[in-house]
Amino acid sequence: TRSFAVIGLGTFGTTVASELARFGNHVLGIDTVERNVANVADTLAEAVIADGRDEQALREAGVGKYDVAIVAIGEDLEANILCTMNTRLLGVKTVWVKAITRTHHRILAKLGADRVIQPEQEIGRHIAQMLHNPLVRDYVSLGNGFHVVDFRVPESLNEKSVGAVGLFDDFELRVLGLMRGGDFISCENGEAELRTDDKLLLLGRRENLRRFGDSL
Amino acid sequence: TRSFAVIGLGTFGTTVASELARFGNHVLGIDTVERNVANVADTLAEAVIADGRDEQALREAGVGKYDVAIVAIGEDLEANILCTMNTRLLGVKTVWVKAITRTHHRILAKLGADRVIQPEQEIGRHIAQMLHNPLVRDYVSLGNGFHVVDFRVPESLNEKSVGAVGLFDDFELRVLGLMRGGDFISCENGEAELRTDDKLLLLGRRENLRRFGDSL
Ligand SMILES: Nc1ncnc2c1ncn2[C@@H]1O[C@H](COP(=O)(O)OP(=O)(O)OP(=O)(O)O)[C@@H](O)[C@H]1O
Ligand SMILES: Nc1ncnc2c1ncn2[C@@H]1O[C@H](COP(=O)(O)OP(=O)(O)OP(=O)(O)O)[C@@H](O)[C@H]1O
Repeated sequence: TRSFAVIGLGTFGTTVASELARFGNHVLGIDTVERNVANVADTLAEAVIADGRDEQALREAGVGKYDVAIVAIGEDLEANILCTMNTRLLGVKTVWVKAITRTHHRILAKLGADRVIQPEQEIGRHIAQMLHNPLVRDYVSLGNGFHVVDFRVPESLNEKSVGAVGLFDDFELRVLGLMRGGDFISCENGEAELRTDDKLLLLGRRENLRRFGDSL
Repeated sequence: TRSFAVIGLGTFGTTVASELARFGNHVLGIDTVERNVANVADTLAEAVIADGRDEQALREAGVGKYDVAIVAIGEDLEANILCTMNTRLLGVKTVWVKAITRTHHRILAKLGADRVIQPEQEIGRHIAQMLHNPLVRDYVSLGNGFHVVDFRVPESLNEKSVGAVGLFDDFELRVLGLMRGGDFISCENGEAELRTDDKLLLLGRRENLRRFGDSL
């Protein structure tokens, strides 16, 4: 297992740190605010009050010995950027950083952050998709232009066979399967019958998924 | 299609509003800060400077005529709560609210918010899972205890048949399919051969998915 240093214990940083610790990883949490450090002292392996802008302070906290650093400082762009630079200078192999704006995102990419995260934007896009089509319960991007969607079967498709809905012929969508409560129903032969509120698991390109959703 | 009023145009609110508009919906954006309203004036149907705490101002902006309200006011807990109450008083049918803390989340649920969103926590949990096991490219919760995971096939499973890996027998995981580049490969008979960097689409319970990931 790898060891993780999380610098910046706001909501995002604290969530990442405590979840990683919960999975059994060795986690160091750092923040300038004493109360934020005290909040995680019981759940993390180590919790230190230090300033991410101060390379020496991070070195003394042992950040250089960690495999992964997560920079979760939010509002203060300068502190976030300096802290990212410091983790690199201390030789941390993998650095993920929370970005505040798109320009900030680009700066971090140039500084060699391995992954840049923008929580409000990622969730915002997700929420917009779910509001636009309430039948889309959730979805995940596969990164190659394809998405997997958990689609709630509406009343209008009740008792129709999967084949009859024309998902592949009309929308180029693959049916990965159906979930009814806790039961998985394979749809390989197209004969499985849909029921209202089933979870229909679809794979396809974004525009085709949206076309299908809009067609209902 | 439904109409949407987004109150609070920070990163989250602006993302939700502009994405909904991009999908062809009628969107009203509201914020107290003139610059935030100006930023969206070209992309939204309507953009108004108003205070979410002021029911009359929201009424005059026409919020009562919208199908859905999204309250995306962040730091100011009181403003967020008052605004949520106002959208309800104006008769908006569906109200989604961004919450700041768990206690805030509970208050909003009691006020009748239809959905409460905590972006930093949702992304934080996601990020922790992906850091804990880098083979987990992404995942989505189906809400019934089951998850769908996009799992990157490591070198150690190269050229093994899906059946030989024992996903169902040892880990109770269903293989929904395999993606290699843009090609989908069905795995119904267990004979499909895995290749390094394939996307293995798995369905199962969280603990079993994690056990499988940790076993590699
Ligand atoms: N120079 C610094 N060194 C270490 N920690 C810092 C520094 N500057 C800010 N922080 C901490 O980073 C945390 C997150 O920053 P901030 O609250 O500004 O961002 P945020 O985007 O509102 O956070 P979140 O959304 O995760 O709650 C705070 O707990 C803050 O104390
Ligand atoms: N009473 C209010 N009425 C309308 N808008 C408001 C009110 N109070 C704050 N806002 C706006 O809500 C937006 C989001 O609030 P804020 O920036 O405090 O939260 P945030 O969590 O940092 O936002 P985000 O993470 O989405 O960028 C801001 O643009 C702010 O101007």
